[in-house]
Amino acid sequence: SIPKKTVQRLLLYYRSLNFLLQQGIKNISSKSLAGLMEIRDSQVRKDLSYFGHLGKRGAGYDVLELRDKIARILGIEQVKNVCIIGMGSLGSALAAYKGFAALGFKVRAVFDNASHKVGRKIRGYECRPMEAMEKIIRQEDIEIAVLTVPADAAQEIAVRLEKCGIKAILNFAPVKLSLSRRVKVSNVDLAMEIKTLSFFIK
Amino acid sequence: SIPKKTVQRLLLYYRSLNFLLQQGIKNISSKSLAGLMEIRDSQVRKDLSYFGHLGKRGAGYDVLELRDKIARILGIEQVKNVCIIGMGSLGSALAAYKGFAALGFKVRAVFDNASHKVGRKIRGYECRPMEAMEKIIRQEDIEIAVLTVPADAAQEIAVRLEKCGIKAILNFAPVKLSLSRRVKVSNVDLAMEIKTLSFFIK
Ligand SMILES: NC(=O)c1ccc[n+]([C@@H]2O[C@H](COP(=O)([O-])OP(=O)(O)OC[C@H]3O[C@@H](n4cnc5c(N)ncnc54)[C@H](O)[C@@H]3O)[C@@H](O)[C@H]2O)c1
Ligand SMILES: NC(=O)c1ccc[n+]([C@@H]2O[C@H](COP(=O)([O-])OP(=O)(O)OC[C@H]3O[C@@H](n4cnc5c(N)ncnc54)[C@H](O)[C@@H]3O)[C@@H](O)[C@H]2O)c1
Repeated sequence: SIPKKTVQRLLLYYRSLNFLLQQGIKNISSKSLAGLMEIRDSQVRKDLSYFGHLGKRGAGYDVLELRDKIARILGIEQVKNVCIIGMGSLGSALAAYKGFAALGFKVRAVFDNASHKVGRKIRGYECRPMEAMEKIIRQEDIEIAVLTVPADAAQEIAVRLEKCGIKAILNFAPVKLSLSRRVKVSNVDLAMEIKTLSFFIK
Repeated sequence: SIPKKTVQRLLLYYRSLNFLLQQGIKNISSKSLAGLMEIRDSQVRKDLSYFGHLGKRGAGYDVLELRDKIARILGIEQVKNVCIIGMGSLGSALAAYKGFAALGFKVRAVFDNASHKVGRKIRGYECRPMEAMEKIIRQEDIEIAVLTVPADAAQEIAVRLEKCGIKAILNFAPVKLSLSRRVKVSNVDLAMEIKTLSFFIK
């Protein structure tokens, strides 16, 4: 199976190759691609080897062909349905973010438990009550939930999401979610990011 | 030097130990601490070995003593001055986030180049013009800049930040910043997070 770090780099390859196409560059060696991304040449070859032989030895890569191949591997064209739970400051900023739609993520529904928010439009989405969450996730075939609720509410909601068959959760609450392996969880802990960053500037 | 992954886990130890203190637990073995955090027992011992011998063999760790030791290592008490550049949806959500202040990060100034934002209060902070950025960073002794501007504006601002002596940048724009090693950069790429997450739910 493919390491998570390799998958993360694939998106960087995809962006770099798009940048090269905009510059009108048709062909590139693994060495130059590595230079552009500031990673080692051997890393480029190792990453791409997971996906079959993509370049010709000594002739480098065809930029358009490599970009399209990576787009297929990443499923750039695929649309994945997403919902956002907790339409506070972070949830509503994420709802407004065009970068998700550009990668094929379509926000299909947003939820909150605050009575003054439910039934109103936030960032163009009608805010739905938490009681309707399970029904709407099934109806809209939603695979990914973005969790932007307070830390003390996150676990209980995550268990409900698991029960209604959600496939993955992008969790912003600073708590570890305890769920079965059936649900993929990715935690984004912004407080940890800034704390780690500051640790190294002693 | 200490691996970044270990530093990130330190914050998780800090949170877990606080949780134990709230539950009134005074002592814990590395095995139970590992269980609480869902990591291997050997990882706990390895992480804590970077910081000297913290527990007594066979007697486990004193929860309060370990928490305070980790707080000192992380510099939880230290206040670090932060500024936010780009007060759009994400920047203003981050400005409002109480989780940063709880870890000693104080937002000292916020900046934007939109004339209808400059001079007005956003989330309680007076939005300052970009022309004043260098002066205010020096005046307020700001060490960390949070960059929440569009991708095409990020590099130019990052170079200005480097020139005025910023120590670290938490970058949310989906571009790689080219700076000297003097500035520590941490990239949070939310589009990459969700794309990587969805890759594994094929
Ligand atoms: N704002 C940020 O920049 C930021 C940064 C890092 C992490 N976070 C984390 O993201 C989460 C959201 O932060 P925020 O700043 O947007 O908070 P917020 O208070 O602005 O928003 C939280 C939202 O969740 C809703 N909510 C509360 N309990 C709920 C429940 N049981 N079910 C459904 N909805 C519920 C509230 O009504 C509110 O709209 C928090 O866990 C926070 O720690 C936020
Ligand atoms: N909104 C999100 O949830 C989200 C998620 C992931 C990544 N991002 C990234 O974070 C950044 C900000 O996103 P956003 O959604 O808040 O965008 P936004 O358009 O709401 O905010 C951008 C802000 O930057 C200001 N700005 C533009 N050019 C500037 C310049 N040269 N100098 C100073 N200020 C300038 C604008 O006036 C605006 O206030 C983008 O790079 C985006 O890709 C946002």
